[in-house]
Amino acid sequence: MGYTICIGNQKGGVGKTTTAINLAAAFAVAEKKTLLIDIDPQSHATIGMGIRKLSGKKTLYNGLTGEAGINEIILQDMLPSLDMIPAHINLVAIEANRVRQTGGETLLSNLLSQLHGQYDYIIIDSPPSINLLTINAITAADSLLIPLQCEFFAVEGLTRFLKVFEVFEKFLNHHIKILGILITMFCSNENINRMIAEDIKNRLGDWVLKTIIPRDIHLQEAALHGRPLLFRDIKSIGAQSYFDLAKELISLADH
Amino acid sequence: MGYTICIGNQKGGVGKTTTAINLAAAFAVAEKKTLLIDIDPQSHATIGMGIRKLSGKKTLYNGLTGEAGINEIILQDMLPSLDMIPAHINLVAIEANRVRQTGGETLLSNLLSQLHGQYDYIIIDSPPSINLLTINAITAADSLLIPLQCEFFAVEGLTRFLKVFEVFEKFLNHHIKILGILITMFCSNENINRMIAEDIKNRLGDWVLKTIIPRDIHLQEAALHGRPLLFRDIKSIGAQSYFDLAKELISLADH
Ligand SMILES: Nc1ncnc2c1ncn2[C@@H]1O[C@H](COP(=O)(O)OP(=O)(O)OP(=O)(O)O)[C@@H](O)[C@H]1O
Ligand SMILES: Nc1ncnc2c1ncn2[C@@H]1O[C@H](COP(=O)(O)OP(=O)(O)OP(=O)(O)O)[C@@H](O)[C@H]1O
Ligand SMILES: [Mg+2]
Ligand SMILES: [Mg+2]
Repeated sequence: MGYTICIGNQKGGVGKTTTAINLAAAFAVAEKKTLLIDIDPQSHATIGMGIRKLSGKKTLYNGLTGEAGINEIILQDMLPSLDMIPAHINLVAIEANRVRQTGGETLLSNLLSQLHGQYDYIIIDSPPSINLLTINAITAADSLLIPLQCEFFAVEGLTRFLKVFEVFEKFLNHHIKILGILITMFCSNENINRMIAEDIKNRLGDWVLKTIIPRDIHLQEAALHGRPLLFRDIKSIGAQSYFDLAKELISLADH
Repeated sequence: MGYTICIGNQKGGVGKTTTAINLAAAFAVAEKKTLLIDIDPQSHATIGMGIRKLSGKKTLYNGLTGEAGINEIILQDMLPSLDMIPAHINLVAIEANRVRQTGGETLLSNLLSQLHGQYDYIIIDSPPSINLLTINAITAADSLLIPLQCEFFAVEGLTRFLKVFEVFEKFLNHHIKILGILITMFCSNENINRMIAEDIKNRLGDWVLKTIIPRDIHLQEAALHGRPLLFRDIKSIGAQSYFDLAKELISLADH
């Protein structure tokens, strides 16, 4: 099975989905066979990849409940070297069904065990909360990438997220590495951004990735058009920064 | 009981907490006796009001479980005319406990029935998800205020949020009014912002509030200092826009 990265942070709006889509695209451009999985019922990674009409089709929910095998829910060649497993609002039922039986933390990792090494990288976009879907994403992953906006509430929540994370490890008896903290939507001309970025580097130095994603309106526009920015405008600063991130992570994974 | 407004949207990072804190402050400045309630385990409204050390103190969780009466958990006179019920990370247990027993959607409205009309307005900040805590906030409220950032994913999720909302009404047998959609973090010089704002007004015209909250870095800085912007710099555009919002809502509620 390929190197599996969960993109997670319970703070909302920090760039999880934007990172999942654009990092997956960057691995694909680097000719790494990549699978993007959307486990957020909001389905924003699915929409951001231009997938609209899903009614009647099988999606991640059907794979998690065992109604469908993994090959029935993979959308092949969304882009060269990039496949996808789309989300649907029905994923909320995974959470609700839990009321009737405990367990269910490893539904996704069981599903992914049906793969036979056809991917180099697997990227999972998760929702802004610590619920059963996020737990599934974390237990299925080798490591966790934490997008972080340099704003007060997001940083405030980070230390708690890391603590909750340690509790998970014991409870789920699954060791998952923190791949790193990715600074996103960075505006170098805003004092508060620079101040908070310095503070994070001082406090969490080793965990902060070297690549910083700047604020680039083209990333938003690309989502509107349902195509990752690297496949729309490869020279844009947003696209280049995600390409740099992929190179940094590829060299990290090799060690 | 005062007019109760739930600030809700399952999309993350759209300005729910910023709106809850600053709207509560605006009502207080307008000399309306106001109670701010934080039902998000992230506790950002609590932190944004400068409340740090809570260990050992009773918070919203204790009120919801019945261990404490409402008067034991209200922090009086945080600011003139502004009281608060703080959140704590232990609120996640409300969600987890649900696994053992069904129901629990009206814990907050039961708690608020202990009040005897001492507030003109009650504002509830909710988490970025549709879970039991958010359901509690909705069932306890008279109306829902939906902050919306003019960006693609947030607008995409809005139509679904409104649909889920209708399902709630039937399931919970509780009618809750949509007070309005509040455009937040608006940058008039960004094309995509203006384009999306036009689109929302065309599609959802009557629901879109007249007041628009511009992007103002001072709103972020105020959170860092634990004091609402109206109580730090009343002339700033961020503070003034929330004051305009309070005036618009007061006149709406009177009709
Ligand atoms: N580097 C960037 N530059 C400009 N805009 C960005 C950038 N990264 C993300 N955005 C925009 O910010 C908004 C929030 O990002 P996104 O939806 O990816 O966050 P999220 O963490 O996935 O949110 P949620 O918590 O709801 O899942 C989106 O409109 C997105 O297009
Ligand atoms: N009008 C504004 N101008 C500038 N910054 C803003 C504005 N409104 C909110 N922000 C900033 O944007 C970030 C997200 O806002 P906030 O945390 O209030 O959103 P939220 O919807 O409560 O997030 P969550 O979904 O995690 O609860 C915060 O750093 C906040 O300070
Ligand atoms: Mg997302
Ligand atoms: Mg919030």
